[in-house]
Amino acid sequence: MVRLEGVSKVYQRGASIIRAVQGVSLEVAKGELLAIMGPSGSGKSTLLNLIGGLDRPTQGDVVIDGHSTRGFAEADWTQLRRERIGVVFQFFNLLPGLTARENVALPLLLRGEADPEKRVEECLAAVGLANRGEHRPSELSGGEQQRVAVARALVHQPALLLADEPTGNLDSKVGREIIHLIKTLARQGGQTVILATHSRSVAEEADRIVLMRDGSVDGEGVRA
Amino acid sequence: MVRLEGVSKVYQRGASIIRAVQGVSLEVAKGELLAIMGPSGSGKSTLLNLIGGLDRPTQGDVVIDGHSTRGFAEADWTQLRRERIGVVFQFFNLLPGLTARENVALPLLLRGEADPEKRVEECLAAVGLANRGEHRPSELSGGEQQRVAVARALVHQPALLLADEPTGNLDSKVGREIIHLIKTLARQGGQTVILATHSRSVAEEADRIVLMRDGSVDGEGVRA
Ligand SMILES: Nc1ncnc2c1ncn2[C@@H]1O[C@H](COP(=O)(O)OP(=O)(O)OP(=O)(O)O)[C@@H](O)[C@H]1O
Ligand SMILES: Nc1ncnc2c1ncn2[C@@H]1O[C@H](COP(=O)(O)OP(=O)(O)OP(=O)(O)O)[C@@H](O)[C@H]1O
Ligand SMILES: [Mg+2]
Ligand SMILES: [Mg+2]
Repeated sequence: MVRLEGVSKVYQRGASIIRAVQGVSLEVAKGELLAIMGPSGSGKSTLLNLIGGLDRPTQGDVVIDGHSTRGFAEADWTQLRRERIGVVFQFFNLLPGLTARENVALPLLLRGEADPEKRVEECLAAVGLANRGEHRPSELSGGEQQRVAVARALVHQPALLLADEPTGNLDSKVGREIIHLIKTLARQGGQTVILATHSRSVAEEADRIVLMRDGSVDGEGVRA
Repeated sequence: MVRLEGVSKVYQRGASIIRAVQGVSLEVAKGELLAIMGPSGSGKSTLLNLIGGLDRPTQGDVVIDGHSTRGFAEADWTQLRRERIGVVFQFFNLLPGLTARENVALPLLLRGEADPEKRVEECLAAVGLANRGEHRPSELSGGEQQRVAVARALVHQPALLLADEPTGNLDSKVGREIIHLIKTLARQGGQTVILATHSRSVAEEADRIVLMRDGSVDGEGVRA
C-alpha cells in the first residue's frame, strides 16, 4: 500500500537548517495498522504530510499502491486524496463556516455523491455526536471537534487513513472508543491506517509501532 | 484567590439548550495548584474561560482576590488579565504573523515593559525552544507551538495561571518537564494554578483534583 524510499524533508531558513525527516525507508502493507511514536518535534506530522502529498519531500520517493508519486502534480495528489486517502490533521482543519454535518459530508460531496445524508449521520453517531450535527466547530469542545475530524476522514471509506494524534484531545474512555472505531472499520474495509500518537495505550492497538527520533525511524519497528 | 459562586453557562440555539456549566461553586486558595479532569465535552474549557473573563456566566459570580467581577466591563477584564492572569489556551491562539519570540514577548510589551528580551529568552529556554525564537507558529510542530503558548502565559509571572490541557500535544517526557516547570515557578512565585487535563499523571502533580461531568463538579475534589 505505502512504500517510502529514503524520504527526507529539510527546511532552510537563512543560515538555519532543520532536518525534519531524514532518509526514512518504510513499507506498510495493505490492511496494516501502523503507529508512529516519538518526542515532540521528531518528525511525525511531517512524515504523515509527505505520505498524504500535503508536503513534498526534499529527497526520496513516496510510492502508493505501487505507483511512484515523484512526478505527481498538485491535481494528481488532490484526486488520490479524494478517492483513496483520509486525513485526520493534528489540529483538525475543520471549516469554521460549516456545521459539523457539512464538514463531515464534504469528502462525499467532493466526489459528486448526491445523497450523503445517511452515511454522514452514521459517522456522526459513530463518534458520539449524533445530536450535534447543526453546531459549528466554534460551538464544540476541543474533543468534539476532534471527533468531527475523525468522522470526516472516515466518511468516504478511504483505502488509506492518515491520523495525526487522533485522540490527543480526548479523555481515555472516549479515546479508546475512537481507536476501536478506527480499528473495526479498518478491519472490515481492509483499510490501511498510519497514525501518530503520544499515547502508549493507543499505539498498542496497532499491529506495529515505529519510533521516530530527530527525523529518522528505528528500523522496521516492533510488533505491538 | 478565586471563588466561584453558583456559576452556570447555558448556550441556546433555537430549540436546543446546552448546559455547558451548571451551578459550580468552588474556592481555590492563593498558591494552590488545582487540576480539573473530566470527559470530552464536560465543561472544563468553558469553566476556565469563565474564570479568566474570556466568556460571561449566564448565572452566578466569579470572585477574584475578593472582588466580584459581576459588574466588570470588557476593559476591566482586559486589565486584570494583563496584570494578574496568564492563559494557556487549548489550541494555543498564537499570532501566526509573529515569531515565537514576539508571541512570548507580547504580555510584557502590553504592560509597557521596554526591555523584555532577557525574560523572553529565559522562558523560551525553559520550555526547550532556545534556538527556535525566530520561527513562526506554522514552522513549529504541534508540541513546540504548545510550549510557546506555555512560555507566553508564564513570561509576566501572573498571580493566576489558567492552563487548558497544557501537555495535550506533548510526549510524556516533555509533558512532565513542562508540568514541573509550571509547578516550580508557581511555588517560587506563590502563583495559583488551575489546569484542565485528560492526563492522570499530570493531575497527580496538583494539590487537589476536581472532576467535572456534564457541567458540574463533584464537590471539593480529592487530594492529589
Ligand atoms: N458556543 C457554544 N454553543 C453551544 N454549545 C457549546 C458552545 N461552546 C461549548 N459548547 C458545549 O459546551 C460543552 C462543554 O464544552 P467545553 O469546551 O467546556 O468541554 P471540555 O470539557 O473542555 O471538553 P474537551 O475535553 O473535549 O476539550 C460541550 O458539549 C460543548 O459542545
Ligand atoms: N516550515 C518549517 N520550517 C522549519 N522547521 C519546521 C517547519 N515545519 C516543521 N518544522 C520542524 O520540523 C521538526 C518536525 O516537526 P513535526 O511537526 O513533524 O514534529 P512532530 O513529531 O509532529 O511533533 P509534535 O509531537 O510536537 O506534534 C520540528 O522541529 C519542527 O519545528
Ligand atoms: Mg505533530
Ligand atoms: Mg476543552
